[in-house]
Amino acid sequence: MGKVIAVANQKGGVGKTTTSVNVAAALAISHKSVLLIDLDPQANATSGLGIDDPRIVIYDCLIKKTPTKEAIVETQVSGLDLLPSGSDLAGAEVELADVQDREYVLRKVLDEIKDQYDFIFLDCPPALGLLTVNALTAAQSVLIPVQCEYYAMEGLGRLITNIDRVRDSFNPQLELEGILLTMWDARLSLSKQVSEEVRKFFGQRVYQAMIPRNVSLAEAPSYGRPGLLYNAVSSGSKAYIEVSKELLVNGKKS
Amino acid sequence: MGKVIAVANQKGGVGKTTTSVNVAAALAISHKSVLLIDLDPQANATSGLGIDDPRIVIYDCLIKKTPTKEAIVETQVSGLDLLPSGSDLAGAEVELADVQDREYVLRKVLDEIKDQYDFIFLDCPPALGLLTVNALTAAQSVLIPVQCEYYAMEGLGRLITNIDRVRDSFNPQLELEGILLTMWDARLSLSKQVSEEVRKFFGQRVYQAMIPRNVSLAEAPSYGRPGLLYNAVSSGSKAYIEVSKELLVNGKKS
Ligand SMILES: Nc1ncnc2c1ncn2[C@@H]1O[C@H](COP(=O)(O)OP(=O)(O)OP(=O)(O)O)[C@@H](O)[C@H]1O
Ligand SMILES: Nc1ncnc2c1ncn2[C@@H]1O[C@H](COP(=O)(O)OP(=O)(O)OP(=O)(O)O)[C@@H](O)[C@H]1O
Ligand SMILES: [Mg+2]
Ligand SMILES: [Mg+2]
Repeated sequence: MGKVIAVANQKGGVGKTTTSVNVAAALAISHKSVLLIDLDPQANATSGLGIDDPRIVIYDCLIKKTPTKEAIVETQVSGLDLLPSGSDLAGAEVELADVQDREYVLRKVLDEIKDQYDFIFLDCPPALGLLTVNALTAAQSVLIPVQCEYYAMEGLGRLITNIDRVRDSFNPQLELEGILLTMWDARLSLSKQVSEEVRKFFGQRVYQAMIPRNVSLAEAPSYGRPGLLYNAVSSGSKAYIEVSKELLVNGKKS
Repeated sequence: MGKVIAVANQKGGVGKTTTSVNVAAALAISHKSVLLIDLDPQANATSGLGIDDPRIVIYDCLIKKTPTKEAIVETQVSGLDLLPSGSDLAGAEVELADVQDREYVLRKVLDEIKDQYDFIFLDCPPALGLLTVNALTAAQSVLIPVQCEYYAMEGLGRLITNIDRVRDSFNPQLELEGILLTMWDARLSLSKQVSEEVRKFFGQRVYQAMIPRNVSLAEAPSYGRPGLLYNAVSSGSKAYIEVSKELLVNGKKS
């Protein structure tokens, strides 16, 4: 029975896609079967995994009721499948607005294939609109990447309030999977200040592992591969392997 | 007659708010009268200029028809005013959807105060929804920050297509003010590759000045001040002063 994890934060550029792609790849490499669903009209997770011009995309499943399994493609990482996105998804928020039970549309799309995977990750766009609400309603938990900078930290409180609202209105089982500090730079006092503040406030809910700022992670998408396949020994790749281990251990606890 | 410039890019975290705040401040310091409008529910430009818990926000002007001048506040930078945002703006996209001439609502809000400023900047959220469409419809030109990384470059084509669409449907005068390369890191080949590619493709439309990755720019918001007031001699501040000079010179050309 697949565990569905939404990767969300309305703040832009905090590492949602980089985290989705690399944690999903790390779990696939340790022999879990994983599906990544790209819910962002920018389709960064899709190009980051080397899928160009997919024939069927998530928009087709959400709006045109195309069977979910027809949209799923394999990636270069054995054990990691992708349900790709495209720019037509930008129109989905408006089109979903008038649909009956509009918050549950993605959950129904997942029901068809949920049992075929150990993990399903949902890469969310930088907003708290209907696509992100659908992801939070379909998920059992939410993983929150937080860049070690001021604006990202400032927005965390509002994000948690919105998660609580989705739990109360649409999805009582929604838990916090964890908060992941990203783009940590040991040379900067800003990084230290933000990470200390976030740990002080959220305690055990923050992953021990932090993702350092590491250029390999930013170069990998231009080759259509996760950091782990592009440069497995980089500090970024190693950190994502640590996070995937923590995620597996935490899963056993709850 | 104020020139209205939208600062937009659907890619998250590319420096839209940092550019809006610092270009606006640089122009105010060179004795232009400037208004910055925060169109993002995250309200980063609002907190980045030290305004906490504003009484009246842009949501009130857009949805409740509060007179525009009642929402405008002064900032610590003499000559720079702000029309602040708040989290209630997140609901505005849904509420605007059913309004008559929903794309022109912001333009009407600006009509009341346009002639009182030399420049009006619109800081957009990381999306191509109704708030950004309103900004592109109210603006005479659009300034596009592009982080020197792969995903930001990849999304540029789609952004230009969307700008063309708004020009054709709602705002024939909409021009490209310029493309600004941000978070440039001279040590990284990725930065060089992306900036060369963007200059090859967009030529003269790319500002000569590039904004370097500079921690002062990321620290300044936690003190509620633009980089220019926090650390005027930093490489980031100097670069934003260069950009504001180019913007003034370009304005004379067209
Ligand atoms: N740890 C890291 N070190 C260096 N660069 C990184 C790191 N994580 C992400 N990046 C780069 O930073 C940029 C932003 O990351 P990413 O696109 O994953 O964030 P996002 O939250 O998904 O953005 P959006 O809000 O647009 O969806 C990208 O160019 C990415 O390659
Ligand atoms: N040149 C720079 N050097 C270092 N840090 C920067 C620079 N420009 C912006 N930053 C930091 O990078 C992060 C992203 O910048 P910013 O918030 O301005 O981008 P944005 O495009 O407005 O994001 P969003 O898509 O969420 O609105 C912020 O933490 C900011 O302080
Ligand atoms: Mg993303
Ligand atoms: Mg911003």
